[in-house]
Amino acid sequence: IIEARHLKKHYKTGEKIIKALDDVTLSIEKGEFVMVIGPSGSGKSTLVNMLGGVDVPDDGEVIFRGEPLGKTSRELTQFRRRYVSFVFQFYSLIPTLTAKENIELAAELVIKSRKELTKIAEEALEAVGLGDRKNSYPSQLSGGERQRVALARALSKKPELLIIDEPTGQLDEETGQRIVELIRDTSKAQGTTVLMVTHDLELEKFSDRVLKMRSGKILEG
Amino acid sequence: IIEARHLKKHYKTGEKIIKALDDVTLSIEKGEFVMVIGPSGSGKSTLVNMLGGVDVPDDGEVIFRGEPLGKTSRELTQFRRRYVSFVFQFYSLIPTLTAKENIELAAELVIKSRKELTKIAEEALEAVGLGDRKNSYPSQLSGGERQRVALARALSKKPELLIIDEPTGQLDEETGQRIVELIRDTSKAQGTTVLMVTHDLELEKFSDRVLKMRSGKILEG
Ligand SMILES: Nc1ncnc2c1ncn2[C@@H]1O[C@H](COP(=O)(O)OP(=O)(O)OP(=O)(O)O)[C@@H](O)[C@H]1O
Ligand SMILES: Nc1ncnc2c1ncn2[C@@H]1O[C@H](COP(=O)(O)OP(=O)(O)OP(=O)(O)O)[C@@H](O)[C@H]1O
Ligand SMILES: [Mg+2]
Ligand SMILES: [Mg+2]
Repeated sequence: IIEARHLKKHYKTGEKIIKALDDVTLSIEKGEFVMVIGPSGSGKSTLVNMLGGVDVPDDGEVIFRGEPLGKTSRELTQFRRRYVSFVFQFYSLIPTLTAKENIELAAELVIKSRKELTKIAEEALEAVGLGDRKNSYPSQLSGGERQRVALARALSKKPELLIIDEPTGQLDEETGQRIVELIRDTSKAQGTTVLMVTHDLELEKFSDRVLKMRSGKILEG
Repeated sequence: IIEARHLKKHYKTGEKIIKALDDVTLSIEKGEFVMVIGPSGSGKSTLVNMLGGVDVPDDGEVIFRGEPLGKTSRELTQFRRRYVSFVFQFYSLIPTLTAKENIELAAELVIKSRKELTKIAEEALEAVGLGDRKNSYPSQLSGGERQRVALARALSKKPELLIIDEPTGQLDEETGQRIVELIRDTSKAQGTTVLMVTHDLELEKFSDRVLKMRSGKILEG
């Protein structure tokens, strides 16, 4: 459903060129669960942000459902709103909204009924083990609890493409495994395509395929 | 060098009481490297923040060098500035300062010479593998690179007590191990006492002792 064709993204810092993406080509099928791994600084966030329409490449192209992604801010915003849900590496809960309201806001884009919004948000929080914390603000939650709310929010939108960048870094092994299993099960049921960036190799069992990155490139095999 | 005596910290959310700390007593020797582990929400950040003078308990006491910590904001600020360095769970680099400037700012509290500040900052960045990124702003760094700058900053202050909350969550295994080994070696050389909260059990080999938490308590053994 989504392809990358010869993506390049370079940054110039001082006199040095950093090749965040160095000629990346790949293809991901609808409904696939793909894990992206690699050392710190190897280009993972840059890649998944580009596939999700957060940034544009210097060269090359992202193709979604056979059509190139637009390049303007407006086109990219529309693409993201319509098709993509993110859990960013620094997961961006809105501090002035409660856990429940954070999820309702994301779900609002696809659901209109107040009653159904509330139900979706509460079910999502229950699923990540935070049903009793729906009225807590982000500042009242532990690091891992915030991460779980961000994951619940991303799932509630029922996206076509779900991009998750480091979903378990703040979670203990058991909680992390449980959450990723939930993501896998929910996405399979919904036909959602998932890209998950992670350093936790224990999570490989949940994926259909693993892409390894190093220095801006996808490694073969 | 630092003790906790019957610490309690409870939060009331709606009609529910959350016992973040539920009668914690412990003692840490000067120069010890202590690892704190436990599930998400078990009270780890609450505990280490309290031992580092970021918060006060509802009940109980923190003792540093045989003296109870003050309770006023001013006393706690003085304690922290003089004795403690932190890497918080969400690591708080100042976005308008470069990597080098973030470190210099922390080191400024103990070092006055411009030339020595620059040297300390550059050596610290070199040690975490980011010597060539000293003029990058946090927004130009990957997640793991930011984490490494935060760690470099904490070490440059040469603190009495170093508190690190989830230092490797955004790092690949190899980079994470290298960084924690660096922390261990530097702290041993400096006689620094270290409390490290982590979910990565592979890091145990670097510690002198492990404290396990669950539901606001320290588990025996
Ligand atoms: N300001 C607050 N108001 C209400 N509850 C809070 C507040 N701060 C923390 N808590 C709750 O206290 C408990 C312990 O929080 P703490 O941040 O210490 O956990 P933790 O062990 O660090 O978890 P994690 O591994 O997810 O970071 C959690 O249930 C959390 O939701
Ligand atoms: N805005 C920017 N300006 C300059 N360099 C950048 C910028 N954004 C990213 N980079 C650099 O591009 C490289 C790839 O960054 P990216 O965030 O994709 O890495 P990553 O694989 O996600 O790393 P991590 O595991 O640490 O999160 C890094 O060296 C990073 O410092
Ligand atoms: Mg990243
Ligand atoms: Mg914590």
